[in-house]
Amino acid sequence: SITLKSVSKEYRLGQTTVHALRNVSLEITQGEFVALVGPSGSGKSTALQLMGALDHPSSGEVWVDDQAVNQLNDRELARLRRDRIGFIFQSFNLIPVLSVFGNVELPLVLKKLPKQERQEKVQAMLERVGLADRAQHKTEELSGGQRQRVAIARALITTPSIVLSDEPTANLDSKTGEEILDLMQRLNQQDRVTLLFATHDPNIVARAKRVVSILDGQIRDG
Amino acid sequence: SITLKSVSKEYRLGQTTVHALRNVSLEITQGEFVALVGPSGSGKSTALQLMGALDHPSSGEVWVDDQAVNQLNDRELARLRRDRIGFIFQSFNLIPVLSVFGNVELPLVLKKLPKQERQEKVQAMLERVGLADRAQHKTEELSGGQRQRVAIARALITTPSIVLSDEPTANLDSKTGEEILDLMQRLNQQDRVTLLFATHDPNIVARAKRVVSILDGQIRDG
Ligand SMILES: Nc1ncnc2c1ncn2[C@@H]1O[C@H](COP(=O)(O)OP(=O)(O)OP(=O)(O)O)[C@@H](O)[C@H]1O
Ligand SMILES: Nc1ncnc2c1ncn2[C@@H]1O[C@H](COP(=O)(O)OP(=O)(O)OP(=O)(O)O)[C@@H](O)[C@H]1O
Ligand SMILES: [Mg+2]
Ligand SMILES: [Mg+2]
Repeated sequence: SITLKSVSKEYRLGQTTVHALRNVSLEITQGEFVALVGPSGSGKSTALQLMGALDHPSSGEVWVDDQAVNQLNDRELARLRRDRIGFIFQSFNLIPVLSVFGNVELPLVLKKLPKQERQEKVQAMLERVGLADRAQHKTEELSGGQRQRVAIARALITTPSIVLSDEPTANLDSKTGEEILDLMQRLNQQDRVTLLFATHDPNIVARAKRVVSILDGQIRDG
Repeated sequence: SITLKSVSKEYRLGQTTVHALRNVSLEITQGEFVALVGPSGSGKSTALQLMGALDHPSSGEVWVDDQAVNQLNDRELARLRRDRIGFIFQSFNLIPVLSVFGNVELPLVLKKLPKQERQEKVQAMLERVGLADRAQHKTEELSGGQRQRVAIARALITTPSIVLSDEPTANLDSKTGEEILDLMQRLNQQDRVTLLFATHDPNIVARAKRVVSILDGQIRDG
């Protein structure tokens, strides 16, 4: 499970303070399929980044599986991000100097999997997202939707038990998007992988078992 | 008008050749509102970049208003991109060292508009896309949809007669997307601005007067 307990997040910029999240409490239990929806700038990406332990709240606590994230040491934090949580970024965050294959392989290299096993897993994943014929290309040589699929493949390659997806279908046509959603929904139904999507996509909202609304940094319904 | 005449575009990468566009002919006449749709990787962004004179075809010709783009000298080409065409990039291409205001102002600086006039135009445009309170922020301090709106504002600030938009609503919730589309549709209806969208968004397709399909680099219907 992932829980935000009375979490606030502020960004201070010169004289202004942006209240990205205001006293947000939200619990996602293991195996849930949740869509987080709300207007542009309402706090979705910020909420996901805190839940993925990629940033700290200004106040309140983040808990992952009954562990307070702020109590974890660096090694435990790294293991959490590397093994338990897969994160799909809204702006992809791919590594330009690596190929498609290299980008998707990287989490497995960090886990010290042997080369043969990495090869098989990456090959299988690239086929699943329709990019097997692009394995050797650099990410700048891809279309927007192809880059998005590299980001998705990389997040899923470690078979995480929680997948936090920030607008994963924004750059995909509906058919490709449906294929990606089928793939992720199967993980939820067969392996009880927890899925949390920050999204504007009605197809994701329709498939989700629960929809949480956010507005101006506050949860409206949960 | 913008016309592709038997245009092909190949990318050569080591041993592979990617045929991004294959013998594409497409004419968009002044004042049209066209949606270009097709699967991820089918050639939409490539087609738009050629029409915006941001890249050269491998073969065939691009014409803008009865002028062959490959016949223009550098000064004429710069004037075309600066004055006639507004381009909204799929990955925004904002300038990180400039503020929101600075990014939107830049095309007016290049046109040598006086400071007072730039100030008024940028302020009005930022209000129209809902970012007036973010004028002084750097673009890395914005949400994905806020950055997208900066890219939109920058493309429209020079009141171009042709707007080429690559997935302009991908990161926007439906309400914000509708507001942007209302704004652009008004330009088309009142000022006969030509609108060409590469898009997966059904809301844009519904509003467009003509829908062109592309698949594997070839136009299916025009
Ligand atoms: N610089 C490049 N080098 C090599 N191949 C490229 C390059 N840019 C694009 N391509 C390839 O050309 C094809 C068309 O790309 P394009 O970006 O036009 O697709 P698209 O229709 O815009 O896709 P999407 O909907 O995913 O944005 C794709 O297969 C892509 O991988
Ligand atoms: N690094 C930052 N510095 C300052 N403000 C920030 C920063 N990152 C985000 N913000 C602000 O915090 C608020 C929430 O941003 P967030 O990215 O979470 O929104 P979002 O719901 O994901 O929006 P979108 O749908 O446009 O992606 C926004 O108003 C944004 O401008
Ligand atoms: Mg976001
Ligand atoms: Mg594209």
